[in-house]
Amino acid sequence: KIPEATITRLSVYSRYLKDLEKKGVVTISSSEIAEGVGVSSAQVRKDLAYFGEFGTKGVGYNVKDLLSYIRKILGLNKTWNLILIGAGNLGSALVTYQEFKDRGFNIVGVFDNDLVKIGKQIADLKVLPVEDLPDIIEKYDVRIGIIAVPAKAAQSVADVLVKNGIKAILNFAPINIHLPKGIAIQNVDLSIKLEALTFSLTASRQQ
Amino acid sequence: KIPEATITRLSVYSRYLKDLEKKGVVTISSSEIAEGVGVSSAQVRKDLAYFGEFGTKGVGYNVKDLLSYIRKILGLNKTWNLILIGAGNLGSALVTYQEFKDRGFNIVGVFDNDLVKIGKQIADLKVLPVEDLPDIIEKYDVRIGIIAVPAKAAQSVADVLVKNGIKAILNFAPINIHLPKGIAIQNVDLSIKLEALTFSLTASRQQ
Ligand SMILES: NC(=O)c1ccc[n+]([C@@H]2O[C@H](COP(=O)([O-])OP(=O)(O)OC[C@H]3O[C@@H](n4cnc5c(N)ncnc54)[C@H](O)[C@@H]3O)[C@@H](O)[C@H]2O)c1
Ligand SMILES: NC(=O)c1ccc[n+]([C@@H]2O[C@H](COP(=O)([O-])OP(=O)(O)OC[C@H]3O[C@@H](n4cnc5c(N)ncnc54)[C@H](O)[C@@H]3O)[C@@H](O)[C@H]2O)c1
Repeated sequence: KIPEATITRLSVYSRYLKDLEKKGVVTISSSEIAEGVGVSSAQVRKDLAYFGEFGTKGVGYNVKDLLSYIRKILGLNKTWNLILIGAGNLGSALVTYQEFKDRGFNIVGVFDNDLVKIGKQIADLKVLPVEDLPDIIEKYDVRIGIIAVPAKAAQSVADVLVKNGIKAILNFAPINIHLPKGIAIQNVDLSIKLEALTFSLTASRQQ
Repeated sequence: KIPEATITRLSVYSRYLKDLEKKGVVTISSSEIAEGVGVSSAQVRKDLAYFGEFGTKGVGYNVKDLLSYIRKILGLNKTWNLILIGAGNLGSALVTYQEFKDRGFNIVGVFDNDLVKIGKQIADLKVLPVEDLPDIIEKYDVRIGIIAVPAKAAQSVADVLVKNGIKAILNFAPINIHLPKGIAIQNVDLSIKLEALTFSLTASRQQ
């Protein structure tokens, strides 16, 4: 099983390689990648070794080939249709998030169960009732769902998503969602990010 | 230097221990913590070892004491005042994010440079002009800033924050911000989270 940290670093390597490709760099070594992203060259080689032998000893990697290979591993050589549940403050912001579109992630439907929100226009989408989920999932071959509902609703929403064929969830609700085996989940916990900052502030104060 | 992954796991351990404390659990072993959060017990012991010797061999840790100790390390035994720059879609959502308040993170000021946004009411805050930053930072002893402006504005906003005494930044803009040594930063990259999901979807399809 490939460590999650390796997959995260693959995303980071791909962004760095994309930058290099734009600048016209043709070849790169693992130590140059390492320096570019801030990890050890041993880590870079270890991460890439999970996926096969590429690059030439003493020469390095071809930037275009390595980038294309990493993007293939991450499933980024295609666009993905997503649905979002919870047309509230966070959900409305996510619908407008340009970076998702730039990277091939298209939110094709946003859903809510509040009559006040249903029918409301958010960017180029109209908020739909949760009842319309199965149709949209089928019409757009959706496999990824974003959960932006309150914590107390998150588990039931996840159950509905899984029942309707969603295989991967990005969850913003501050709760651990229980899922059947084989359903991928990524939780976004902004407080953990802030705690990493307060750790730094506390640690430096004690020096 | 303590690995970032260790600090993130400390946050995860503290949430698990808080849950146990609520349930009235008094003592816990590293393998029980490990099982509770999904890492190896060796990892738990390794993480805690950075911070000293606690717990009793063969007996385990006292839940209350360990929780209190970890919270102290993370700087969570106090409240923190934060400011937020960028009263747009994301910024407005973040101002209302209850989980921050529940964990002792208070957004005391939200700023923008758009005349249309300045003076607007968002929850219990009025959007202020960026010129008011120094006063608010001083008045509330603010050391953490949240950047929720577009990528092209993020570096200059970071420079203003640092110039005015901010020591730690939570950045949502999809750009690498350059900072002086000693300023802590945490970047939120939601696309990386989605790529971890598309990796799972792609990997499982290839089996
Ligand atoms: N606001 C933020 O910046 C922020 C940041 C990180 C995480 N979160 C989390 O994201 C979630 C949403 O936060 P928010 O600030 O947008 O809250 P919100 O109350 O503004 O929005 C929640 C929306 O979900 C809808 N909803 C509730 N139950 C539903 C259900 N069963 N089916 C479909 N829709 C349902 C509500 O009608 C509402 O429109 C919360 O769990 C919050 O903790 C919010
Ligand atoms: N929308 C999302 O869900 C989301 C998610 C993750 C990250 N982000 C990132 O967060 C940032 C904000 O996204 P958004 O959707 O809220 O955009 P937005 O355009 O709605 O908001 C940006 C706000 O920043 C203000 N601003 C611009 N330059 C400024 C400056 N120099 N000083 C002070 N204020 C300034 C603008 O006036 C505007 O109100 C972007 O970098 C975006 O990529 C957004």
